[in-house]
Amino acid sequence: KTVFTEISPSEFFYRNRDLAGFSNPSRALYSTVRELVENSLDSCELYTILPEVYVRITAARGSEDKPDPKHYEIVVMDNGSGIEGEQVPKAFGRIFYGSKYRLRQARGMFGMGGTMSILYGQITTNKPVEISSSVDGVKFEKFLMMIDIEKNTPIILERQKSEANGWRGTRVRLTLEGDYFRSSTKIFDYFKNTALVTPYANITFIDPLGKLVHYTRGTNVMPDPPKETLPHPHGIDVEAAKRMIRLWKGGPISKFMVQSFHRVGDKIALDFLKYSGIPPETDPKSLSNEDLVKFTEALHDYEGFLPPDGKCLSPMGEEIFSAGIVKELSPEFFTVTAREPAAYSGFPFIVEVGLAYGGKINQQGIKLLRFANRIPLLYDEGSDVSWKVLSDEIDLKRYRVDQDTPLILMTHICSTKVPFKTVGKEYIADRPEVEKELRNGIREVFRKLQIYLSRVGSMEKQRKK
Amino acid sequence: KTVFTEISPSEFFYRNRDLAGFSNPSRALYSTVRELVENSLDSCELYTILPEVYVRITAARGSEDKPDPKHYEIVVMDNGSGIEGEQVPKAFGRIFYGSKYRLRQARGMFGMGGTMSILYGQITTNKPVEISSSVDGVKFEKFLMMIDIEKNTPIILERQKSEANGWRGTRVRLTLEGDYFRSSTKIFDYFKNTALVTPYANITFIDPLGKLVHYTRGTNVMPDPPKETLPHPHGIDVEAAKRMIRLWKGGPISKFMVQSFHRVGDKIALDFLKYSGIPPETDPKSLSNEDLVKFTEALHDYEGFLPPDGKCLSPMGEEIFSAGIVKELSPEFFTVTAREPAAYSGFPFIVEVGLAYGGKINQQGIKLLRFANRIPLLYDEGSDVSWKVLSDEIDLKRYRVDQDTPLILMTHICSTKVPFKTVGKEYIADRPEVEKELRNGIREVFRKLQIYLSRVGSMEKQRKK
Ligand SMILES: Nc1ncnc2c1ncn2[C@@H]1O[C@H](COP(=O)(O)OP(=O)(O)OP(=O)(O)O)[C@@H](O)[C@H]1O
Ligand SMILES: Nc1ncnc2c1ncn2[C@@H]1O[C@H](COP(=O)(O)OP(=O)(O)OP(=O)(O)O)[C@@H](O)[C@H]1O
Ligand SMILES: [Mg+2]
Ligand SMILES: [Mg+2]
Repeated sequence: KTVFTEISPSEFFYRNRDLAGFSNPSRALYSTVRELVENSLDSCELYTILPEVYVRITAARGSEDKPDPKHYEIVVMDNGSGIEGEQVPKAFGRIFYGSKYRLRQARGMFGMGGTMSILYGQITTNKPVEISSSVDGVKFEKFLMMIDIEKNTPIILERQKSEANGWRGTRVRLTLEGDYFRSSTKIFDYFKNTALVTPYANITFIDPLGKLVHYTRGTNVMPDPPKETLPHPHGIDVEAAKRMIRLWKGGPISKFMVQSFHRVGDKIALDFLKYSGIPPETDPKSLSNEDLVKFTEALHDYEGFLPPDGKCLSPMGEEIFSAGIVKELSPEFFTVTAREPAAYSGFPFIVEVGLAYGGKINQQGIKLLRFANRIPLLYDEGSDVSWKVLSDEIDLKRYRVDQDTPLILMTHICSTKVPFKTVGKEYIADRPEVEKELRNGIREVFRKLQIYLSRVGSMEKQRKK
Repeated sequence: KTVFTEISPSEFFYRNRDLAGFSNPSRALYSTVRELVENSLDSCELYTILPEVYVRITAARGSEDKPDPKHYEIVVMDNGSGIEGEQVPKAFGRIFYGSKYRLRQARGMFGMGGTMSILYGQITTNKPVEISSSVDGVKFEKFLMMIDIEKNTPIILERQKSEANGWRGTRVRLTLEGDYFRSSTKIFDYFKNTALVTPYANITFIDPLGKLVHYTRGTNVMPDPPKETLPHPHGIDVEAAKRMIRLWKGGPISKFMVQSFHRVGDKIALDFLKYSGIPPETDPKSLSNEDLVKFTEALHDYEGFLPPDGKCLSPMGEEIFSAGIVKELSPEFFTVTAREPAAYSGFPFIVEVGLAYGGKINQQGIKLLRFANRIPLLYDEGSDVSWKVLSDEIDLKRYRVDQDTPLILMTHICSTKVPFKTVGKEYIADRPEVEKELRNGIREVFRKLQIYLSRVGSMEKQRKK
C-alpha cells in the first residue's frame, strides 16, 4: 500500500538545501553572509537610512585551533528599521514568511533567506540563534530561538526586553559549520562588489583571522526608495484576475481597470474594453469563467497599454554608480548608462551598465561583474544572461579592445521580480526583453570607451610628433 | 509599519513558476509532458509492471485554428499501480505531498511535479483537471478538481466511482496554454530519449497535428525495483540524528547504531563507539546537545563504515541499456559500462555510461545525452556536471576521435537523491564524487571505442593490401 507524506516548506529545504545555496560548509558560510547582509541593506534602503552594517565571523568557542570545516559564529548588525518583537520569531523561524512579497524592488523576494541561514546553523551545530531588534531606539527585544523544521515554526527558548539606548536596528548571531579557508576569497569579493553598488553604505567586516576591513561610505546620496505599484496588465493570468475581482469593492469594469492596473486611465480603459468587446458598465464579478479567460487574454494582446514607469524600481542612478566605481576601482576611465524602464511578462525592470578601464584595474582582459537588485552574483557566470550577451553578441574587436585590455564590465538589473533561475539567486534567465536591454546597454558603454581610446590614441600620436 | 505575509508552497511556486520549469507556454507544455510521463513510469517500475504509457496533445476545443501560443488539452494514461481514491486530491492538488520522500530511487523526489502541471493549466485556462485512477482493475474513481492556490489544497468539483473493467492505472486530462510550434522538437527528443533508457516500455504519443508515434517495447526485461534503505552514517546531520533518537524504541546505542544505519553490524558499531569515545551501553536519548554534535561529527569522520550497497538503487544494467541503444540508435558499434555504487554526502549513486558510434548515427561530432534516474535532461547542458567532465577532462584526440566522428555519449546517474541544482531538474551539480565516477566511466567507454576503431582501422589496412 502506497504511503503518502506531506512535508513542510522548511522540511523541503532542509532536505534540498543545495537548491537554496547551502550545499556544503564553504558555500553555506558564503550564503549566510549574503542573506544576512542583504536583509540589513534592504532594511536601511527602504527607509532611506544611510547603512551601517557590521559583520564578524569568528571560530566558535572550542573550535579555534581546529582545521576547516569547523564551527564559526557569525554576527551581523545593522542600523536599519528593526523588526517588531511580535514578528521576529516568524520572520526568522518560518520559511515563506516575510515583508517582501510586494510589487516593489528589494533584494529579498522569497521570504526564506534569513531562515535558511538559521536552519543550516542549527542542523550543523545544534545551537540556537540570538536575534536582537529595536524599532524605536528606546527598547530592544532579544530572542533565543530555534526552528521546528518539521512544522516550519519557530521555537522560542528565551525572550527579553531591554533598554536600547538609542540603537535602532537588527542584530543576528548564529553558529554554523563553515569552511572559511575555502570561502574567504568569495566573501571578500562579495563585500567589495557590494561596496561598489552601495557606495553610501559603511560596511565593516572582521574575519576569523582577525583581519578588519572598512568599506567606507563614499557618498551620502541614496537612491530614491521604490514605491509599491499596481500590477501591469501584461502580467495578469486568470488566477490573478480572479483574485483582483474577488477583492474589488464593487463598481463597473471601467472603474475596476483604472483602480487595479498600473498606468491605466479612463481613456485607455474604455479603449481596451471596446477592443475586448466588454461593455464598460459590466460588473466584473458577473464575468463567467469563459469571459474571464477572454478578458485575461485580451489584457495580453491589447497594444495600447502604457509601458511600466520606474516608480516601483530603485536603480543606482548615475551619481551613485559613478561614486562606487571611483571608490572601489579607481579606473583611468569609466562610463555608465541606464536604459529606460522596460518589462518582461508585465514585470518592470531597468538595466544599468558600467564599464571601467585602466588605472588601478590591472588584470589582463575583460572581467564581468553582475548585479541584480544590488546583489552581487558571484556564481554560475557561464549560465547567466549577461555572460551570454557579452560573449555571443558583443564583438570586442569593433571597439579597439583586445585580449589584454584591462576592463571591468558591470551589469545591473533591477526589477520587482528578477528572473533568477534558482532559489539561491545565482544567475539570471535569458528573457528576450532583458537580453535586449543588456545588449544595448553594453554596446553603449563600449562605444563610449572606443571614443575615449581613440582620443587617447590620437593624443599619443600628437605627442610623438 | 511593516506588513508581514505568509504564503503557501503553491502560492510560492505560482509566483515563481520559472523555478519549476513553467516559465512560458512552450516550456510549460514540455514540463507538463515530462512531469506526467515520469509519474506514470515511476508507478509502473515500482511494481515491475511493463509500462504502457499513452500521451495525447490536441488543440483545445475552440482553439483548433488559432496560432501558438494557445490552449491545448493533454491526456496521459498509464497501466501503473493507480492511486487510492482518498489520496488522489492531495497527490495532485497539494505541493509537497507525495509518496517519494523516501531513501529509494525514483524519478519523482520533490512532491510537486504533477501539481505544478495542474496549477499552470488552471492559471492559464481556468479549466479543472480530470483524474481517473483504479488500484484494482475493478472500480475506478474519477475526480474533477482544481487547486486553491492560496491555501495549497485541492478543490473537488465532482467525484464518481465506476466500473474499471480490468483497467488499472491512472489517467490525467488537463488543459493548459502551450506553444507546440516551439516545443515539439524538445517533446519528441524527450520521448526518444526516454525510450532509449526505458526500452521495456510501450509509449504512444499523438501530437496536435495528428501525428502518431509508437515507441515499441524492445525487451521484456525490467530493472529490479529499488528497496528502501536505512540512511548511511555519512549523510547524518544533527537534526537527522535527533529525529532518529526520538523515534528510537529504546535500548543501548550499540543496538541503535545497528538498527538505524545502512550496513552497520555489531562489530563496526562497537569499533565506531570506541573511536568516538561513547560507551556502547549509553542510552542514545541521554546524550546531551554537545554529545549529539560530537556523535554526528564522529559519524562523518570515522573511516570504518562500509560504502553503500546499491539495493536502494535501480540502474538500467547492461542488458537493458544495450537494448535501448540498439533500438533507438542502431549504431555500428556501442559499449556500456557501470561503475560500482559510490556515495556523495552519504547518498548512494551509480553512474552508467554508454557510447555509440556510426551506423544510423549520422550527425558530425559528439553528441551528449544526459540522464538522471532515467529522466532525459534536455536543458542547460553547459551547466551540467557531465558536460563539464566531457569538455574539461576528456581529451578526445587520445582516443582516435576527431571533430567529425559520429558519436553519441550517454551518461546516466541514478541516486536516492540526484544532486539537481534546480527544482525543474534541468542539470546536475558537480559533486566531486559524482564527477570522479563520470570521468572514469567516460574514459572507459572511450577506451573501448578506441580499441574498436583501431581494430577496424587495421582490418581496413589489411584489406587494402
Ligand atoms: N536585518 C533586518 N532588518 C529588518 N527586517 C529584517 C531583517 N532581516 C530580516 N528581516 C525581515 O524578515 C523577513 C524575512 O527575511 P528572509 O531573509 O527570510 O526573507 P526575505 O528577505 O523576505 O526574502 P529572501 O529569501 O529573498 O531573502 C524579511 O522580509 C524582513 O521583513
Ligand atoms: N500516474 C501515477 N501513478 C501512480 N501514482 C501517481 C501518478 N502520478 C502521481 N502519482 C502520485 O502522486 C504523487 C505526487 O506526484 P508529483 O508529481 O506531484 O510529485 P512526485 O512525483 O512525488 O515528485 P516530483 O515533484 O519530483 O515529480 C506521487 O508521489 C505519486 O505517489
Ligand atoms: Mg532576505
Ligand atoms: Mg512527479
